[in-house]
Amino acid sequence: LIQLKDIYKTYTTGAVSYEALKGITLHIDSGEYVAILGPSGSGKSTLMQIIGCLSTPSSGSYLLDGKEVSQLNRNELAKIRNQKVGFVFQNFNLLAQLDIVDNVALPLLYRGTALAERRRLAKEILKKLGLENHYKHHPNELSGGQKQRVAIARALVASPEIILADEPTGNLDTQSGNDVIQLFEQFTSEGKTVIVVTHDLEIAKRAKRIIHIQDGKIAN
Amino acid sequence: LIQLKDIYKTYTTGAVSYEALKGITLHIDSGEYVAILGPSGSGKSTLMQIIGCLSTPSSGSYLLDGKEVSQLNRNELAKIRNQKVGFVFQNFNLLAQLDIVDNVALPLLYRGTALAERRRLAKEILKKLGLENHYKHHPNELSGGQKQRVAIARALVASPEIILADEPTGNLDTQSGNDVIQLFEQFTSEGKTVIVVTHDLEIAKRAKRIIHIQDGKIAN
Ligand SMILES: Nc1ncnc2c1ncn2[C@@H]1O[C@H](COP(=O)(O)OP(=O)(O)OP(=O)(O)O)[C@@H](O)[C@H]1O
Ligand SMILES: Nc1ncnc2c1ncn2[C@@H]1O[C@H](COP(=O)(O)OP(=O)(O)OP(=O)(O)O)[C@@H](O)[C@H]1O
Ligand SMILES: [Mg+2]
Ligand SMILES: [Mg+2]
Repeated sequence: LIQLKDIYKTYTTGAVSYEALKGITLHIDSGEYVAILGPSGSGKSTLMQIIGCLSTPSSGSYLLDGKEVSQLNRNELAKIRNQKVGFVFQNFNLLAQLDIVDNVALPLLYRGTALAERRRLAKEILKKLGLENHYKHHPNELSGGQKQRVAIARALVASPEIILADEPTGNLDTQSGNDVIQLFEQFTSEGKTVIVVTHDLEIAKRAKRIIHIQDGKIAN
Repeated sequence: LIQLKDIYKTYTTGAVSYEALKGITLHIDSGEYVAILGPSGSGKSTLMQIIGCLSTPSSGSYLLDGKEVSQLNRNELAKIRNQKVGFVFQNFNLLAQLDIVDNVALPLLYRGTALAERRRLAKEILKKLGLENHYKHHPNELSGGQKQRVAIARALVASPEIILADEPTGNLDTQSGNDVIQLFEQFTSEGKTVIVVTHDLEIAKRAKRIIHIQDGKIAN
């Protein structure tokens, strides 16, 4: 499903260039549950953004479901992303002006789902994450872990083929973290692909496969 | 040093009131290293904001160094906060328009430290947290864990009496997390008070005392 070959990503700030990914080659099949581990600054979020079609590599090839996506423009990437990917961001990226039900319903809006059905599905996934008492709240009225769970709900609500979660349990107590991982395991049993970046070894151990990133490369 | 008595905190959203803290009584001496544990949404950040003079309780008394601070206005609170408290926020609260050295130097600006000395001290603490290659970067050019370390550096740079850290290692790998806790332990050995909210039991175990919060109360 996901085939990365020789992926490089360079960030340029003014005159300075920084090579965040230095030749990543990686295959992930559909239905796999993969954990990505590595030190702070090693390139994990950068890799996730390329896999999730949020950014393009500086060089290298990315075949997603057999289609070369590394050279697509922003609109083409957005189309693929909205169809196939659910993304839990490390910094949540929730919209302050919407209540949490509308925040979570956004991916369904992009897919053309009708209003009543969008809100119904959004409430359903929020309830699974323990947030049914907070439907009317806006993100700034929630605790850190509650915001994180809203971000997770949004990534799952449209039942996407690929779920990418960047540090999804960093703000959660052990019980809430386990509830989240159980949801991910349920999705893989339905044939979806789940890729989780985590610093938590307990979470990583539950994945079927662990990939180690160090200094922009896959370590062995 | 810190004496909370019957602290209540209610949030009101439109017509709905939510009691986040329900009668907290707590004493913390100077030089103590305390961990606060509890489920997501249980009131930990709310409690930290009251201890750190960022917000006032709805009722109850707070004696900080013998002085009643629960009824102070915003300017009086800010004065005490700038003198005594270093705060690591759960969502970092960094300023996008400043490079990380200026971000970290802010508490010294409030204390009237001269420019060259501010930047020198800021670089020194950033180096201890492994960020010397990123002095010229702005927060949006950093990884999640790098941002978290900048937030920690800012809380420590003015060597405040009280360090409050709300989930300081959620985005950090085990090694970086240990470096941070070592810095906190060094500060307590110098007589400072450190209070850490964490979901990580490994971090909590290294504190001298653990306080459990559940549903806005101290649990036993
Ligand atoms: N501005 C607000 N308006 C309304 N309710 C709020 C507001 N801020 C926090 N709350 C509620 O108060 C409760 C406690 O929030 P708090 O942020 O203290 O929790 P926490 O223990 O830090 O959680 P976490 O571990 O998820 O960070 C939560 O249920 C939250 O929804
Ligand atoms: N916009 C940017 N401009 C310049 N450098 C960047 C930018 N974004 C990220 N970087 C750098 O690229 C490297 C990798 O960043 P990335 O966010 O992928 O790390 P990470 O493995 O997710 O780290 P963490 O565990 O701390 O979240 C870091 O050293 C970071 O400073
Ligand atoms: Mg990251
Ligand atoms: Mg909190």
